[in-house]
Amino acid sequence: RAKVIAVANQKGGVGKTTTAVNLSASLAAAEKRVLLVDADPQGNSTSGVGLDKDSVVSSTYDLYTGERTLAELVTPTVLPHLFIVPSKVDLFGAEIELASREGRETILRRGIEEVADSYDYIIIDCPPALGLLTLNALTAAQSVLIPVQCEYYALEGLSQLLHTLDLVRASLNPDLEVEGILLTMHDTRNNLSRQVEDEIRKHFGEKVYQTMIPRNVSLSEAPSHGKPIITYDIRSRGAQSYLGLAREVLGHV
Amino acid sequence: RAKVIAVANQKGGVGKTTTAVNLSASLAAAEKRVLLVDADPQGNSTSGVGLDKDSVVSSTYDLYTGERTLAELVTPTVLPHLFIVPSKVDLFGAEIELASREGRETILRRGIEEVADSYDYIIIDCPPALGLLTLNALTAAQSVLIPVQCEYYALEGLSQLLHTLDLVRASLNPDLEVEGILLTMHDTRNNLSRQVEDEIRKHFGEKVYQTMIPRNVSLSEAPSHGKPIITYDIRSRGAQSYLGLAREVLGHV
Ligand SMILES: Nc1ncnc2c1ncn2[C@@H]1O[C@H](COP(=O)(O)OP(=O)(O)OP(=O)(O)O)[C@@H](O)[C@H]1O
Ligand SMILES: Nc1ncnc2c1ncn2[C@@H]1O[C@H](COP(=O)(O)OP(=O)(O)OP(=O)(O)O)[C@@H](O)[C@H]1O
Ligand SMILES: [Mg+2]
Ligand SMILES: [Mg+2]
Repeated sequence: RAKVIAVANQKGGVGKTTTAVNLSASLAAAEKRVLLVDADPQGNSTSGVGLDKDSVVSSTYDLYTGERTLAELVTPTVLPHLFIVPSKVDLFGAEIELASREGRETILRRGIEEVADSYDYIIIDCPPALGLLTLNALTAAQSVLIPVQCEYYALEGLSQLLHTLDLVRASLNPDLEVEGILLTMHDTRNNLSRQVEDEIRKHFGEKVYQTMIPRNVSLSEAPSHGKPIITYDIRSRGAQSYLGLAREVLGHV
Repeated sequence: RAKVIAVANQKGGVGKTTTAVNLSASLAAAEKRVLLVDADPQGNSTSGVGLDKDSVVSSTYDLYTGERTLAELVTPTVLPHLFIVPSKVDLFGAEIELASREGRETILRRGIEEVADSYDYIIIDCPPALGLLTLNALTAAQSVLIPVQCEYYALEGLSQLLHTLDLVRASLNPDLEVEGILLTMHDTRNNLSRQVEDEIRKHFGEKVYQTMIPRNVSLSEAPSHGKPIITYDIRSRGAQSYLGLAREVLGHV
């Protein structure tokens, strides 16, 4: 049965999508069957794996409205073993539309349960918020992978996220674990970067991945070609670091 | 009467807070009376101007619940002419709590109208979302300043934001203008950065500020000292670019 990991952090721009796309692609390269669920109305994971958002017909939104089952939304990508549930802009309306619906927090969990036997990993890319869409992901997941940019504001938001995980454990998902904390956009030449790393490793010890993702221009170029980093530039430091992350995730069963 | 500008973009990490804090501080340095409204539950603008979030008693949340008027929430900062309405984590709950309240989209507008005569500029820092908190800011504002990071995903989200502005104009705020599009984290050595700049200037022409904010480490260090860039390091390229932006904003009355 699939391991379900939500990639979440309400701080914007910390590398959630970059991590969701590139971890999924790296796991698929290791011949694991992977389903990437784009739970963010921005749809960056969808374009990050090469789908044209304008040609997406059914999306995560249709799961929330009950039009489609999750199985019907699964779409192949150019990479073998990597599938995606795409998102598009209509998902922006879901939070307001569902505000008063019964069982609104468990729609994604029920959808994922239906397909969990067909995959080894299900990775959920979350929006930069703690609203209903992220809540659904945290309720569907067994664990949360938290990307933390090596910057001050990203550090500031971490305690709020951990507090939210406690609330979710207390109500909707008692077994929710932290899969790991991933330091992103790390720059060894930069004091602030090293200070944030020291601070995070001091507080979270073992939960912090050994692998750090360096700031690497290939990682920001790859999405404009609709490719994960391992197909865009396998020799880049970005690709090597995400392959390293995949090895650590595989090692932690 | 104050000019009310919302700093908004649903894409995360594009420099909304960095722009709201540093434009506000630069306008205050030019002896304009400035009120910075932190409408983001993350509270990054609040700590960016040096307030300790843990010691904030009343916040934007209390305006939404009706506990406080906006005038009661105004707090001085260390900079003369710069005042802030701070935010704290309880604001995360506002969107769900207000979902069915009458007049929920115009709470901030009504609050701001009360104090508009006391300021030259009111700058609103928005969260990375298109929910009720951003909707309140877009309804309260006369114009929107849109920071766009020189990266692919940020470019992708722009059309969705402009579509949302059309929806707001059609319903809640017919006179809402685009104050300007600001290119942030620009790096002249980087191809992608130049491509994004070309693309944006081609599509939006005059609406794009001449001033571009370079990627500059002082800008990411300043918040850890609770200081706007002009007091942290006035000689830095970050400070000079935000002073340039303030000159352009002042010129466009
Ligand atoms: N290690 C890295 N080096 C360089 N650029 C990176 C790196 N990681 C991510 N980026 C770029 O930084 C930007 C932010 O990353 P990304 O969009 O993955 O963050 P996010 O947390 O998903 O954002 P959002 O909060 O909007 O969902 C993107 O343009 C991405 O291409
Ligand atoms: N020009 C710049 N050069 C270097 N770092 C920058 C620059 N502008 C912003 N930063 C840093 O990049 C990160 C993202 O910026 P910021 O938090 O202002 O974006 P935001 O759009 O407000 O994010 P959110 O979507 O979470 O509200 C911060 O850590 C900030 O210090
Ligand atoms: Mg993302
Ligand atoms: Mg911000």
